[in-house]
Amino acid sequence: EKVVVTGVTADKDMAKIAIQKVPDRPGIAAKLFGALAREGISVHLIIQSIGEGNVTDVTIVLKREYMERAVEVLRRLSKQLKAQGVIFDANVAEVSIVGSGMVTEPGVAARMFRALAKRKINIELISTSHIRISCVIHKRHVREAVRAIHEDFKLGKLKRRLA
Amino acid sequence: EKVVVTGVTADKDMAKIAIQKVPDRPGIAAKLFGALAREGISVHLIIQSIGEGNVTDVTIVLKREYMERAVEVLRRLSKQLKAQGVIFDANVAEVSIVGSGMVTEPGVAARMFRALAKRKINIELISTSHIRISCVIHKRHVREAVRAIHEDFKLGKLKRRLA
Ligand SMILES: C[C@@H](O)[C@H](N)C(=O)O
Ligand SMILES: C[C@@H](O)[C@H](N)C(=O)O
Repeated sequence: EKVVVTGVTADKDMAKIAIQKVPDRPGIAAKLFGALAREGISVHLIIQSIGEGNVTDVTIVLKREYMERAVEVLRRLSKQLKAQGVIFDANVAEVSIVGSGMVTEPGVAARMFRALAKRKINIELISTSHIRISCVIHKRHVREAVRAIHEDFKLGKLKRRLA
Repeated sequence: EKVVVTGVTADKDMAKIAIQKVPDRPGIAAKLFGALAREGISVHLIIQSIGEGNVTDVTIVLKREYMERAVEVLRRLSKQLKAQGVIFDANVAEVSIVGSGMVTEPGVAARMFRALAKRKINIELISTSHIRISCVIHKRHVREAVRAIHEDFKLGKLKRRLA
């Protein structure tokens, strides 16, 4: 199936929050996100990577304006669950390439990561689906990141959107 | 914007692999995925959560048939990069809900996680985009997980696809 990258988007003014070392057992994710939902907090990305032992970290990326409320909710749960704690950063942006076909073909992902690497932009978080690869970077790099991907993927002027 | 979950899909016969404690600096993701790409290895999910200090883990989810080759590639790089090592598991399945609107509204995510929690299915990995929430679980739970989500989201018969 042909892989076609159709555009790059960026969300500035984002924040990342991680609740660290929560118990890695059924019901925990439901608890965390049930609590966020009850506060009306909207989330862009949910990222849970491989854990170690019987704990793991859960990271969310959301609009900067929701950060304090989300941190408050997660801290309360962190105590309840005897997790390690909550860390957060108010200075990130989310840059994504979207397309059809298997966008997560390593060749496509590698190309996006290389575009950022060439400009010395550190990739802080990665989350993907079949049609989208999202990288979270420091917000100071967002314009350069969008330009870089745009250039390296030779995307037409129409395809560049800064959200 | 109205959130509509339109279906649940499942990919059985998957594997997860993590390369642990790679340097968290520009160029590393490009290196890892460049190498996988050169081997022709196709990847379903790429997950990088919050790191600690100046290292982080990178997890991939891919078809079981590619696991050995991918582990080999990543082990070589792990030595080169002086990472902690590579861990893997050949027994996972990926279950996703797809839809329109902000599928990552905490309410929607919470509902999916609760569906799995009610059946005591542990969520091993989570990766999301605006239109898709993917959970990686042990493969023995896949049929039950699809049924659970189908029921709890009241999805019509048309909407359930086992890939
Ligand atoms: C950490 C969290 O995802 C947990 N494994 C759960 O299933 O809810
Ligand atoms: C770990 C990896 O994503 C690294 N931060 C990079 O930018 O390549």
